[in-house]
Amino acid sequence: FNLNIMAIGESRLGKSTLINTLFNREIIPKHQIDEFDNDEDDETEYQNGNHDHQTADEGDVQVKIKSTSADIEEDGVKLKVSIITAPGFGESINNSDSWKPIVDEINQRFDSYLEAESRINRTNVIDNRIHAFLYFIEPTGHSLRSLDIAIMKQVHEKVNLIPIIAKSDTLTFEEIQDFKKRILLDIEYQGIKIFKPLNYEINETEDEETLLNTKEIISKFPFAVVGSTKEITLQDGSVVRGRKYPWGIIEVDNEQHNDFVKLRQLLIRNFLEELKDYTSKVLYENYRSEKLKK
Amino acid sequence: FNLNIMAIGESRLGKSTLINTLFNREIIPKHQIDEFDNDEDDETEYQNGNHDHQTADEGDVQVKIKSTSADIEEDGVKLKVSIITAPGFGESINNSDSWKPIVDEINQRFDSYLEAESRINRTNVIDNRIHAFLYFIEPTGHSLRSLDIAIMKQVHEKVNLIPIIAKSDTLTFEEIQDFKKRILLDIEYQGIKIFKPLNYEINETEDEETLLNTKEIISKFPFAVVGSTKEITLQDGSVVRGRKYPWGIIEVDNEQHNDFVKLRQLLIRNFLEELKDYTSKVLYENYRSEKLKK
Ligand SMILES: Nc1nc2c(ncn2[C@@H]2O[C@H](COP(=O)(O)OP(=O)(O)O)[C@@H](O)[C@H]2O)c(=O)[nH]1
Ligand SMILES: Nc1nc2c(ncn2[C@@H]2O[C@H](COP(=O)(O)OP(=O)(O)O)[C@@H](O)[C@H]2O)c(=O)[nH]1
Repeated sequence: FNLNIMAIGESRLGKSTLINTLFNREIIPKHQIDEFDNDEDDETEYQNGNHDHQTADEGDVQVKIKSTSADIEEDGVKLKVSIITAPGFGESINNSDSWKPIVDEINQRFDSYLEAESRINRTNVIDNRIHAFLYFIEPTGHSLRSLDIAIMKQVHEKVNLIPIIAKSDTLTFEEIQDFKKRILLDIEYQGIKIFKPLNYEINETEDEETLLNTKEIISKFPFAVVGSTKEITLQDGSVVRGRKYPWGIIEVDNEQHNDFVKLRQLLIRNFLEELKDYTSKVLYENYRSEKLKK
Repeated sequence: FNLNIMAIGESRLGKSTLINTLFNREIIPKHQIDEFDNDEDDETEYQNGNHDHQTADEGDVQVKIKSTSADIEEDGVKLKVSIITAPGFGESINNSDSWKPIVDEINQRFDSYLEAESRINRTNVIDNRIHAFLYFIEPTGHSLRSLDIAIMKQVHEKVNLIPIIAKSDTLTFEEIQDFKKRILLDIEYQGIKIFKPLNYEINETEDEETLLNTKEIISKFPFAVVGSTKEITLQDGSVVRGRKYPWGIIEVDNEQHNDFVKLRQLLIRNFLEELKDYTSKVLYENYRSEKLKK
């Protein structure tokens, strides 16, 4: 049972922390991936250029694609989770082609599935296609940025796009409500399609409770999340995952503090089947027919 | 008594909020400047392009220079404060020339002073030169970005450069300490000169207390600040300026919560003279001799 998740956004938006928090495992080693590469690139850049004029090339950080896998057990179900990231995305002074390696990766995975499917013996086709694309939005509190819109438009018809507001503890409750409204307006204006559960299986009779739960999940889009694997002991003695500030402790699993619980429900608990089905029956089929037409 | 401050950094880093907090006045109307321009540009961009391919030009936001003035009274001294901002800086997909309009503005102000000084009647030369350049660093918690380094290298020999960590309530106490260390290492590695009080007037005998106070201010570089003009009533009935979160209230004027008080001391209370002196006697003179050589 494969689950392939792309986690994309500028550096330091808490992507690896959130992934590790979602699965309660250190899937992505903290700082090892990004830290090592960035320092290496930076060092060479600085050594090569002691230029007085900063050219576009000097501030250019290459976008790499990295994949990390882990075996997870969720509710008795064994999952092989792969997390695909793109360190370097959005890091340059000129980010015009930042999205290309990411789109190439999505296409490549479709291509290898297409190729595997068309073999005579296809009993063991491994599904490496991207089932969910988590896009991390910087918590500016204003609206989507040009780069956000650019990449979301490039991928929304190839993947289940789930935009989330990263590090939402930067924003007060009111700021989050305003930000969510503006983001949804931007998304609509730009014609960007985001993943909505029960869109695809709208004819299956779901019980009342599930439908309400799903409505509640959708009402929180885009999720404003906080991630942390640190355990903190509260005044009442309970231990929670959270971030400790001099003025208070934000708790990851507290739905009054952020939408982490909802994201986990969407991504892992309630809609895993739907994410995979939509990928194989709609997104992949569209890609396949587009490709075979040419 | 003129004080001209440039406040530069990406959009939504809390620049206008911080300025208004520093002077306890709504000098920069919240959201009016940025909101209006960005929406206008965005609308035209979207209408012009329903392009399927996002070109570098589409994601390009122009950098404008804006100036707002206010008459302030500080400790019985009347100040005419001008705040110069650059909406659009860092907002494009391609930011290669983002810094040019800002450097041009600094140069233009030196040029008009040079020109005014060389007239026969120069009793009323108005000092519009930039006395302090507040550079807002995004609270990634990692290190400086390419764009940060690029612009700081472009301006550090023309202005008193004061880098600050914006929205520092995103970071825990430990994260702030690490971040400050890394930023100072980056600054040193890159040969970037930042403003240090008593560098210039090092021979004047300062009393012991002032020296200690100055040492303490310098030890907090780069300041990690939070801004807010909102007044909140605490449990004990006291009213503070701060930001209210479901998990706690961060107080702007509380030195346990952030370095706002130190920034205010540096910029307005204790070193106003030094900022202006260093500008006129060192930075301006360097510019002038460079210019007259050519
Ligand atoms: N304020 C805040 N900081 C976070 C959050 N999640 C992670 N961080 C911090 O942000 C920094 C970068 O996190 P990391 O997961 O390495 O980011 P990545 O580069 O996107 O993978 C670390 O110092 C984290 O502790 C969050 O939800 N809120
Ligand atoms: N977390 C946090 N948010 C802030 C802080 N200062 C301002 N903000 C919020 O950030 C948003 C943008 O602030 P603004 O001053 O307009 O940013 P500017 O575009 O850089 O001038 C507003 O919603 C502010 O309330 C701060 O210190 N911490």
